Amino acid sequence: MIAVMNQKGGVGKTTTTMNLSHALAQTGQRVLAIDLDPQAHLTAGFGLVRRSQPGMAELMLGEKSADEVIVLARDNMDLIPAGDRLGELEHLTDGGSKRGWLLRDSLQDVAEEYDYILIDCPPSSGILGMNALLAAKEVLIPVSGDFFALQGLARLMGIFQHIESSLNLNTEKWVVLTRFQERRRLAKDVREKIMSYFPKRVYRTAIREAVALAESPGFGQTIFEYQASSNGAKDYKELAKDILKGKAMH
Amino acid sequence: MIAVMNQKGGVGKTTTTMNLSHALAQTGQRVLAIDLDPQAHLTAGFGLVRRSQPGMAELMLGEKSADEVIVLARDNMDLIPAGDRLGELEHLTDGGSKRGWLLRDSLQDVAEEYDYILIDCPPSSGILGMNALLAAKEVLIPVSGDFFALQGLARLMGIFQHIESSLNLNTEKWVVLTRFQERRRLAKDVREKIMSYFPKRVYRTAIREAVALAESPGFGQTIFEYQASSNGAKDYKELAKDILKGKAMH
Ligand SMILES: Nc1ncnc2c1ncn2[C@@H]1O[C@H](COP(=O)(O)OP(=O)(O)OP(=O)(O)O)[C@@H](O)[C@H]1O
Ligand SMILES: Nc1ncnc2c1ncn2[C@@H]1O[C@H](COP(=O)(O)OP(=O)(O)OP(=O)(O)O)[C@@H](O)[C@H]1O
Ligand SMILES: [Mg+2]
Ligand SMILES: [Mg+2]
Repeated sequence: MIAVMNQKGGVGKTTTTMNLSHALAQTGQRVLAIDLDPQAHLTAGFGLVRRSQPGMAELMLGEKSADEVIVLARDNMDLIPAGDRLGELEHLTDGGSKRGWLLRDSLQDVAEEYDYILIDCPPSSGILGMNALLAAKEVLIPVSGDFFALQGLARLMGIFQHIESSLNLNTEKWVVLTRFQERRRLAKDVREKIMSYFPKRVYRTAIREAVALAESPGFGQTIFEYQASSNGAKDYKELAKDILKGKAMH
Repeated sequence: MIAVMNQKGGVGKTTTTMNLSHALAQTGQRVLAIDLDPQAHLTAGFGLVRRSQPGMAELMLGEKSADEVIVLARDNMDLIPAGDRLGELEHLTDGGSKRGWLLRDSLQDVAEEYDYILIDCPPSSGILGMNALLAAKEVLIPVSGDFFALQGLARLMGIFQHIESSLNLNTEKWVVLTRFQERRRLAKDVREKIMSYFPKRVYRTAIREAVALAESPGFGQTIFEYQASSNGAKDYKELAKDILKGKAMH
């Protein structure tokens, strides 16, 4: 189970979750994508938003079972939509320390049916992100090639350390460079810094900036359906291979 | 008082707050910039982060006065840093319905000393954004030229309507197109859609994508200090003029 996480906004969490999920599914892996962001952009990107549909809030609050919220998204790939009540959960205060485990508990029965579960997280470090961190075995951190991205990454690491030391967790962290503009000096400097902080934990494939990746969600399509010949499709296909083989950048 | 707001991440709220504040200050306006994001990127962008400094949390909780947290940032421009405890406020639950007014109350004494107060908001629709909305006379919504930006804007409007109707508020909304890539079909389509939803409320100047805008915060500099000849500097200078004259796009 992989939590796609970064409290920094707009770094490509959703774009990565939707296209990486589809890329893995296309290699024959059984994939479940989870939209844990009240913005519901993952659900919209797949073209699966309905005016009223049960989703993550109903599941995590125990009002619906996994079978009642899972929808078939593509071949080999299912989705649990955000649903329209997920915003309420973000501000949930009762339940005390148990409320960090709602996601993990609600997925226990279905987890083994899938080879990969990818969780799209919101840009904040609240209770939803906490649930993803406590449920997942790995965290995939999309990082864009700019200064605020480095700042955000340092802060994220602090947040992880704080949560994990108090709960005695040990989640694997991986970084993927996103929105990568190969010709920019800044992007290369940032990549160098990140590789020094995360030796052997930066995936070899960087996702390059490619307008088709920004266009495809508007058609409710993944990059493979929208423009399979684009750099965006190539990069996510390669990233899926890196993940299957654990291929980091050296 | 202008709340720079959009729950969508990475659309240029911080980049806009820092450079627009400086542009206004350079025309002689007295400006106060407020970092309301626990990420503290605005503070970092100005090069003003200290290891321990009182900031917005201490001010809003009444532990420090405005005089004790305001720092001189540039000529004609002051800043209230985020401070290291702002994250606690994001998850504040006691205080009931009064906690939406903490920001407005805490700024009452200093508000008249400034011609413009710009508030950089976090990418979420929690209590901090609520405080900014209730304190500000206007909201400036940076929007990037892509599909998820439209989705985010629609959702933001729903959130505003919900809050404003229940509190009988009537805040002016303005949109500024950011990270604008002039050659992209997608960006132009998005601009067209937004102008149809917000007639006369889209500022005439769009902020173009310019790598210098991403580089300057890494040096603790605004675009005017870093590269005054860049498109980024030109665009924010023009946007400041638009704001002073209320110049919308037609
Ligand atoms: N490699 C890329 N090339 C071009 N555009 C991209 C790329 N990755 C993401 N984008 C675009 O950038 C914007 C932000 O990406 P996305 O929404 O995936 O980020 P996010 O981290 O999920 O944002 P949020 O923090 O709001 O959840 C989107 O409009 C998306 O289409
Ligand atoms: N016009 C632009 N040209 C080039 N880069 C830009 C531009 N505007 C913003 N950026 C870069 O894009 C990234 C996101 O911008 P920024 O941090 O200002 O957005 P934000 O909305 O404040 O994000 P968050 O939601 O995390 O608060 C930053 O690295 C910034 O330097
Ligand atoms: Mg997202
Ligand atoms: Mg910001």
